[in-house]
Amino acid sequence: RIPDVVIRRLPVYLRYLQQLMSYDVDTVSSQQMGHDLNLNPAQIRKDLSIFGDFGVKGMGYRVSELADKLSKILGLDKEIPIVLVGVGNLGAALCRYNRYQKSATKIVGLFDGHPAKIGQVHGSLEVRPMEELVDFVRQNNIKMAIITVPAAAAQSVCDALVAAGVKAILNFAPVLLNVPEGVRVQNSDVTVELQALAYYL
Amino acid sequence: RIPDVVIRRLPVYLRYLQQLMSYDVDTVSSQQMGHDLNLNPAQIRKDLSIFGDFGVKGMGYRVSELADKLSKILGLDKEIPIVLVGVGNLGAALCRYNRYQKSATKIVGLFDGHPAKIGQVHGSLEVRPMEELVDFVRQNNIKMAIITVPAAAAQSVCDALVAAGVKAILNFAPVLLNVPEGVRVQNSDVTVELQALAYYL
Ligand SMILES: NC(=O)c1ccc[n+]([C@@H]2O[C@H](COP(=O)([O-])OP(=O)(O)OC[C@H]3O[C@@H](n4cnc5c(N)ncnc54)[C@H](O)[C@@H]3O)[C@@H](O)[C@H]2O)c1
Ligand SMILES: NC(=O)c1ccc[n+]([C@@H]2O[C@H](COP(=O)([O-])OP(=O)(O)OC[C@H]3O[C@@H](n4cnc5c(N)ncnc54)[C@H](O)[C@@H]3O)[C@@H](O)[C@H]2O)c1
Repeated sequence: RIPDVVIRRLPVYLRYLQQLMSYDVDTVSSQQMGHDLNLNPAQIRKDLSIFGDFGVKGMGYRVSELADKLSKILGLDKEIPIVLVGVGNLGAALCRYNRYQKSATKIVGLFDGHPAKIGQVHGSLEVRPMEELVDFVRQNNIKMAIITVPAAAAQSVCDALVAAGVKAILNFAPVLLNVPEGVRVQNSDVTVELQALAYYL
Repeated sequence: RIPDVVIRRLPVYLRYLQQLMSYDVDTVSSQQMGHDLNLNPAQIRKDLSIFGDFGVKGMGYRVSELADKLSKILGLDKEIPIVLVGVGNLGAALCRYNRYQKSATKIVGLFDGHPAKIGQVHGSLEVRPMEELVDFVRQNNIKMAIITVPAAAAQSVCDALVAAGVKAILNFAPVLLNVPEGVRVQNSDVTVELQALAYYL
């Protein structure tokens, strides 16, 4: 089992390599990566060596080859459809951002509990009512979801998603979600990010 | 020097302990913490032992005592004023969320480059023009900032913040910011979060 903290760094490496590719950079050293990402180069080499021997002596890593390898490791070589529940301030901003990113993780369904939101269009997606959630998740074999509803509604939304077959949830509501074995929850919280940053002041 | 990955877990422990305190829980074991946070209990014990001996044999950790200690370690025992630049979809959602959290990390100033945004009120804060940013940061001795402007504007906003004395930046724009030694940038990206989650599917 690979430590979670290593897995969390892989998309950061991937994003960086994709930025280099947009500047037509062919190779990059772990030193350069470490400097740009504010990470320890030895840590980067150690992380990547878990997955294979990608480095070329004296040249560093081949950028596009390593990016492909990381995409495969993360399972991003095929589209990962996602539903988002709670199309408020935050949900709308995340949906818009997702549209412009070229990632395999694609929001394909928007759901909300408020009648006034139903039918609103965000890019090519229309907000659907919660009654349609379970059928939509099952019919489209959705395994991942984003929760951006208020804290009080989050657990019941989570339960509905899990019952429909979702296995991975990115939760923005400030509550600890209870899920059965086999379902993974990742919490994202700007307050936690700011507090970690505060340590370095 | 304590590894960054340990520092990033401390606010997660703190948030969890605060949730326990709201349920009047006095003590908690590392087993229970590990189960609730989906973390390895041995890792939790190792992280906390870096900062002192908080555990009580057979009882676990005293919740409020440990929460106080973690707040002090992170420097949250005093208010940390923050400016946010770019009061669009995402910026507005973060500002609203920050208002409702009881954290020491407090957004005290909002800035935006679009004339139509100036004067908009978010809670008790009014959006100010970019011309006022440097004076505001200097006069209020602000050391931390959030960037939620479009990618094309992010580096120039970052430069202005650094010139005014900001030392820690939470960046949401999808670009790698260049900063001098002594300034810390933390990037937050929902795509990176989703891609890390994809690994577990
Ligand atoms: N983690 C972070 O960094 C962060 C940042 C901002 C906001 N938040 C949190 O994200 C959530 C959303 O914030 P926001 O500012 O977008 O709020 P919002 O009120 O603008 O949006 C919430 C949306 O959820 C919908 N909703 C409410 N109950 C529902 C239910 N039972 N089923 C389906 N939909 C339901 C509402 O109709 C609304 O559209 C809140 O929990 C907030 O605390 C977290
Ligand atoms: N990291 C993430 O997970 C994530 C999620 C959503 C959006 N984003 C990013 O966050 C940023 C904001 O997204 P949004 O949906 O809120 O966009 P938005 O267009 O709604 O808001 C951007 C705001 O920045 C202001 N602005 C533009 N140029 C400026 C400048 N030079 N100086 C000061 N203010 C300026 C605009 O007036 C606007 O109010 C974008 O870069 C977007 O890509 C990131």
